[in-house]
Amino acid sequence: MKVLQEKITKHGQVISGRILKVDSFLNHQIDPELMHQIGLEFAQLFSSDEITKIITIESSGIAPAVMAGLHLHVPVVFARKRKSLTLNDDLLSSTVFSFTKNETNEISISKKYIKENDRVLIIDDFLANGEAASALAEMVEKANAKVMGIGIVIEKSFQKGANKLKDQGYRVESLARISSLADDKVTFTSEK
Amino acid sequence: MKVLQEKITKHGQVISGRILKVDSFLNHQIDPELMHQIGLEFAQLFSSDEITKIITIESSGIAPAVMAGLHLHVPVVFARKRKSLTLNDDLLSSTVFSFTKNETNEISISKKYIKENDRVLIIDDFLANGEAASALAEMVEKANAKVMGIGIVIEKSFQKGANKLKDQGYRVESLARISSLADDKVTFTSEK
Ligand SMILES: Nc1nc2c(ncn2[C@@H]2O[C@H](COP(=O)(O)OP(=O)(O)O)[C@@H](OP(=O)(O)OP(=O)(O)O)[C@H]2O)c(=O)[nH]1
Ligand SMILES: Nc1nc2c(ncn2[C@@H]2O[C@H](COP(=O)(O)OP(=O)(O)O)[C@@H](OP(=O)(O)OP(=O)(O)O)[C@H]2O)c(=O)[nH]1
Repeated sequence: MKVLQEKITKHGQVISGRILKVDSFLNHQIDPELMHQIGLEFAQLFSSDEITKIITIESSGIAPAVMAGLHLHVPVVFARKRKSLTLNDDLLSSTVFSFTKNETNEISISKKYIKENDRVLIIDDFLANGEAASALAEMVEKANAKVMGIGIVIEKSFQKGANKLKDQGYRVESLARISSLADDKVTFTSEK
Repeated sequence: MKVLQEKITKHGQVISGRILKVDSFLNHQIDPELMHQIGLEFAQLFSSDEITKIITIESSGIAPAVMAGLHLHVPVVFARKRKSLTLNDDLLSSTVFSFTKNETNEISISKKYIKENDRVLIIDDFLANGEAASALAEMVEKANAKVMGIGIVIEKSFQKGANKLKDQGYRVESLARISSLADDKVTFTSEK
């Protein structure tokens, strides 16, 4: 997605040759018009999949997901990482391992919001090791719903997440794919 | 806002006579079209205030805020409740007291994203005791920016937040105002 690549090139900051900071338009400050275009892009990629639901995870996945939901005319559910005041239903839960923190955390979605036979599009902002996306997919499977695909805003292709998800048989559509952040420089993959 | 009141009446659940659960369209599952209409409503209410920035707080404030930002053509920043991978700049911080948990927590926004003279619209999903909205307003003031108003999706008028913010001189615009949840019944305030 050209405008996204331009934003990354112009505003992205690389840290330690392996982290892309895009706090100015995606992870802290959000550019709503860009999110709207990202949502439209996901909607077009999955337009013939008869999506019935979008699933994402708090917090940075919410804006891209809700814009995709607006264009696809489907509800969006965000998995919670922590207890919330009203999330006390029967829950679907999965664990997410953090390599950085070396710890395992649980994420949850109420069973009320993923039904058997839902055709689910998973959306998230980053795809790195793929722990979060795998956990979301696992919850969809536990609900006997179908993962129609995984939409990612920024894929770090040099980490294992993309291959892991594709090896599991999922269709992964990433709007920007970064083959390297080495030397604090953003290199986009040139072909699929 | 009529369609919001209808959604609350139809899908809201009252818990213990004091909590309104709207997980089916606002706090866990999100209705994107409703969010789009909510965003438009906020944009119209603040259309002559020359808003330059919207501030909210993760997670449930993000969807309404980003839709308002889409209609007002301004960036949206969400305050973080916890450390994030890339939020390591100079921070504006404020504390939020939780009556339920009887604890104080810190929320933060990078100084990069609220500039002196920004004309800020604060948006959040619920207004109850007003701790979160007050903390967001405090951060805006610390940055020498101006709070043009506070846009709330659902105000619980029987709690002190709305009056607290108005007494501080802020303009508060709530799209649904609930005067009571007693007897597990939703009663909307009938006039301003
Ligand atoms: N900006 C940025 N973030 C990255 C990058 N690589 C991974 N992340 C984010 O870091 C978080 C994952 O951190 P950990 O759970 O500690 O996992 P990890 O060490 O195994 O990568 C996720 O944030 P999250 O759960 O999505 O957090 P939130 O922003 O939704 O709150 C993920 O999106 C990167 O290059 N740049
Ligand atoms: N559904 C619902 N929520 C209510 C109601 N009253 C307050 N809240 C939410 O509860 C959270 C505040 O809880 P606490 O920090 O424990 O504060 P409190 O006990 O002083 O109210 C906030 O969620 P938050 O920080 O916005 O969480 P998040 O959803 O953004 O993650 C607030 O929006 C209500 O009647 N219904």
